[in-house]
Amino acid sequence: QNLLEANEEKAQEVRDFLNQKHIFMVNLISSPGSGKTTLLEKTLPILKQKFRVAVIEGDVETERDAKRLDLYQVPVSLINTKGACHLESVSIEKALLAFDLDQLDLIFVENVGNLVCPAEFDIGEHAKVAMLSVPEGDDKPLKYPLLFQEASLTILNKIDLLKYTDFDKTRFYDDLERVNPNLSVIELSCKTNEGIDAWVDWLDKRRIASL
Amino acid sequence: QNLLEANEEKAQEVRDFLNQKHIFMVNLISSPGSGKTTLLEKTLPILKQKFRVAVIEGDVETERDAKRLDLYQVPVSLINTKGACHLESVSIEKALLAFDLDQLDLIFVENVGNLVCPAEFDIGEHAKVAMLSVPEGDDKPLKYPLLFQEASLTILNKIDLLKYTDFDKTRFYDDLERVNPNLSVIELSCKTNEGIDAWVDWLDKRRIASL
Ligand SMILES: Nc1nc2c(ncn2[C@@H]2O[C@H](COP(=O)(O)OP(=O)(O)OP(=O)(O)O)[C@@H](O)[C@H]2O)c(=O)[nH]1
Ligand SMILES: Nc1nc2c(ncn2[C@@H]2O[C@H](COP(=O)(O)OP(=O)(O)OP(=O)(O)O)[C@@H](O)[C@H]2O)c(=O)[nH]1
Ligand SMILES: [Mg+2]
Ligand SMILES: [Mg+2]
Ligand SMILES: [Zn+2]
Ligand SMILES: [Zn+2]
Repeated sequence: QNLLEANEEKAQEVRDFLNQKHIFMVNLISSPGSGKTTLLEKTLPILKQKFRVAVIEGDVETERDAKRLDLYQVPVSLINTKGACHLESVSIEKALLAFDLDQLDLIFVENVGNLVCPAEFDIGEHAKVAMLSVPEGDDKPLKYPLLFQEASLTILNKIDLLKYTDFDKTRFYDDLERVNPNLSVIELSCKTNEGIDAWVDWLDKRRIASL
Repeated sequence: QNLLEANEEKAQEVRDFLNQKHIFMVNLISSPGSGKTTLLEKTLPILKQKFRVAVIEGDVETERDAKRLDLYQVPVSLINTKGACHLESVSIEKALLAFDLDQLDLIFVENVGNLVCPAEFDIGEHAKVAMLSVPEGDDKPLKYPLLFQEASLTILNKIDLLKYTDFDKTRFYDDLERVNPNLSVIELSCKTNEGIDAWVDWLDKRRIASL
């Protein structure tokens, strides 16, 4: 239990520090391939017009996602976990050193692709955002409940694929209601851009609320 | 390191025991929603004609997958990990107690949906089978390399969705070659049944080779 406690303490330190700097940090969590990096690719150009944004990119191996995001000319700090299946607050604290924190408003953390462990770790964020993509199936909120309980928002991504799959939205919303009755959902497609405005809106409002 | 060593010892005991009983055990690993349970739903009716089959179902929460497989009248033993992100050999040993091991030829273990940790744990299986689905993207072998290094086979599932995604098979095979040059791949769709015969064939051959 000591590891989790030490992580919580460090996370609180990180959040206090970010609060002093008036920076809002979002922890984006999903299975591998749900579309976290693609969402950031779609969002960064829009957000850059309103905020000073940076990204902490968490991956087991490679710089692939970090390189994809470098194209958007925002500061990107990569953490290769070399096998660990989730990010912890100690590595976030180190990654933050790469940024000029007096010049930022918003930080995204793209966590390691994993629907289980990242939900257990506070990394100093102001909000966890869960992402689920349509092809994964409608049963995940009940099967992997902790993430959906901890998250402030769920993004249902790849809704352009709804017509090609057997995803049952009624079951998805019913299950989500049982796991976390207050959880808001944004239906989104990084292909058609549906829902992107609602996501940018949510970020704007949540940032203001956290200041 | 002790935990991993203790797990390895127990796994070897489990495998030795299965060998005495002439039982072949496959450990099926993928991200959440790649199609593990659906593949078993498609395969069990065919395999039951050749072999005496059982399933160990690993899930964080719920009996949903176990109930889906109960319909196929094979013995199913459920392990709810209550938060652990992978199965270990101690829980497999316990799950095996639910079966009459003198009446079995083949056991499938459906591991917890997670592309990271299950690859590190030997649970006494004769082969790890990695599953990746087309919507997750073509970059996973290099981004989550351990599973593709440990696996004896990779199933590329949901190939019926290839035409609706930007999955690049050339990149996928190039990356897989770099991670594990000997790894065979079966392209499959649980919707169109393409590749199901090749999968049944592979199981048949591997079982014979392991006896
Ligand atoms: N059809 C469709 N495909 C999408 C959408 N969003 C992302 N994709 C595709 O999904 C695949 C995976 O997207 P990524 O953004 O790399 O996923 P990720 O969550 O960052 O993956 P990891 O970092 O490996 O966990 C890619 O092939 C994307 O093109 C969407 O809204 N619709
Ligand atoms: N289009 C298409 N959909 C598929 C295929 N195989 C599975 N699916 C769908 O993918 C979703 C998830 O399938 P499951 O079999 O539940 O996935 P799983 O790997 O067992 O998921 P977890 O147990 O939660 O890790 C379901 O909606 C299935 O109908 C396929 O070959 N093609
Ligand atoms: Mg990514
Ligand atoms: Mg399943
Ligand atoms: Zn983990
Ligand atoms: Zn793990």
